[in-house]
Amino acid sequence: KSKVIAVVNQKGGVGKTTTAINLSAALALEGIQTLLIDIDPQANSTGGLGFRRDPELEASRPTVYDLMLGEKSAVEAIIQTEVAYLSLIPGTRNMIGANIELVGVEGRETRLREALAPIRADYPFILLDCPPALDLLTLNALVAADTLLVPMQAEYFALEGISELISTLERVAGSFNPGLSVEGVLLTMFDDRTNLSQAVRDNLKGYFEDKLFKTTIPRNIRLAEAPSHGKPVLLYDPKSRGAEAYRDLALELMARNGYK
Amino acid sequence: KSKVIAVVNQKGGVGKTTTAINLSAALALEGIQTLLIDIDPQANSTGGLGFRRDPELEASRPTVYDLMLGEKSAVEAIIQTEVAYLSLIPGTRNMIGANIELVGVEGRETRLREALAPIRADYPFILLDCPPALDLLTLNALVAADTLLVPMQAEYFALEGISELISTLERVAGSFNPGLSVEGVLLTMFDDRTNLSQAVRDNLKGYFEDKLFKTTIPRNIRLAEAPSHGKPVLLYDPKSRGAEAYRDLALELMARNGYK
Ligand SMILES: Nc1ncnc2c1ncn2[C@@H]1O[C@H](COP(=O)(O)OP(=O)(O)OP(=O)(O)O)[C@@H](O)[C@H]1O
Ligand SMILES: Nc1ncnc2c1ncn2[C@@H]1O[C@H](COP(=O)(O)OP(=O)(O)OP(=O)(O)O)[C@@H](O)[C@H]1O
Ligand SMILES: [Mg+2]
Ligand SMILES: [Mg+2]
Repeated sequence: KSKVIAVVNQKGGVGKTTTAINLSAALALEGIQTLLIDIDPQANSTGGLGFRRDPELEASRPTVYDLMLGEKSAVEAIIQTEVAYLSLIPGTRNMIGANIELVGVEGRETRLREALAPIRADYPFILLDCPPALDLLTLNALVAADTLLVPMQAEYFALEGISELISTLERVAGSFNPGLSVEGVLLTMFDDRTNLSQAVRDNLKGYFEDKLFKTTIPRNIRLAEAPSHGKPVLLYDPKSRGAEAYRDLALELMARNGYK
Repeated sequence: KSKVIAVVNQKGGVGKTTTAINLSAALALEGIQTLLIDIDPQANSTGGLGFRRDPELEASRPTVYDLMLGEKSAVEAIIQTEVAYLSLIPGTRNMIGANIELVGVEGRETRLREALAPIRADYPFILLDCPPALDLLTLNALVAADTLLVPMQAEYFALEGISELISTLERVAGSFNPGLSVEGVLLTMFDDRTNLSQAVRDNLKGYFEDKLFKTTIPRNIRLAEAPSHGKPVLLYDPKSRGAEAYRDLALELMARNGYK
């Protein structure tokens, strides 16, 4: 049993990377082999797990871009993180060119899915951290994924973007990936004391119903500090509200998928 | 005298749209003719100023995409907002296709600059709200712009993205727009009580020196509420800390450019 989950939302700064890093770490700390793949040219999941930007190192280390260009296999690109059971395929800023370089290439949408096929069975969960765009990189992630996990801030602009996300999901399911569905929608940086948050949450509940995770992630400074130490919050400050919330999320995801 | 300023940062959710809407409104309320152009396919500047998504209306209203495809002139696309002296060229979700459709087109980088040339002289300030990417849309904005205004959150991932932004700026200045420079770097959602914010601010000061605006924008819920009412915060809640901060920013920008 193996599931590929794309952490996706074209709205920027909603907590995609924070969720990808900390949910995958929480799953790994429950003893589940987990692979995180950094599809964003910002490579924040890579930096947030301690693999600092280093031009020389980057030149020698295969990245997800090498997979998409067919120059390296997934097995060659996988690296072990500081967390047992958590592996990473790093991203690179060079992927900024992917949208232009891959446009004319045969099978440009299915490159990632093909590259992951040989290793899928080794990981019960594979998470894909996507860029804030509905571009060719995100399209590759949606074609490779079984489900989408959509982090959302409970703010006005989040509501404006829902219809695009859903229509992109339907288009991808229609032409490339018929089984693609929503794993869940996750409220991030959530402060249930404000009227705005409550109004947006009620709106999302109406839209997504039981797809809305019961777990919400509160705004917690330890989540913003952890990446500067190159660690998931569960290693940086395991007793923080941020760590507790991502542990709860992992347990909820596991329960939805028949683990434990 | 006319200045085109691109509000840009590939990092998502740092306050580009919030700055584009509220700074342009604050300049307009000082009696300066200001034009805001929404280059982001999310079209949040358009929605945040009250022009709700409406497929029928969108089909009949020219957008910045029509300008880039050469099908409409800037004069035809300009609409008046609720704020005197503030005009808008709306964005559209259809621009998501721009990165693919414009790739093979002649002069794809200079489309926006050419479209704005006839109207530049009518507006002392023209602000461009950019998507969270260094793609062809942002490239068009950088080629059309005189300067960049870079909103930044004082958090770890913001530091990771600086070097890309600067190297992109240098590349654009080298090949398309020799005069392009940094207008300023703006700290947004800034809370000077946390160690992280102070550490990142000191880091940015060392990097940008006097380009760092003295004005910082505090985290203020009224800024997040205002777009759901379709108004800039200066109309929604003129006495809020968010409104005061953007008014201060407008005065600082004006002083730097010889106004008043
Ligand atoms: N629950 C939280 N509490 C406090 N800070 C948070 C929380 N979640 C994320 N952050 C911080 O907010 C900022 C945005 O989060 P993050 O970078 O994970 O979003 P993203 O969706 O991946 O952004 P992008 O669209 O640029 O990829 C980061 O500086 C992060 O550290
Ligand atoms: N100073 C502030 N205080 C409180 N909330 C803010 C502030 N600035 C922005 N916000 C809120 O934070 C969220 C992100 O801001 P905004 O959408 O302006 O960023 P952006 O950089 O334009 O995002 P994108 O990368 O998606 O274009 C929005 O919901 C906005 O309302
Ligand atoms: Mg991210
Ligand atoms: Mg924006």
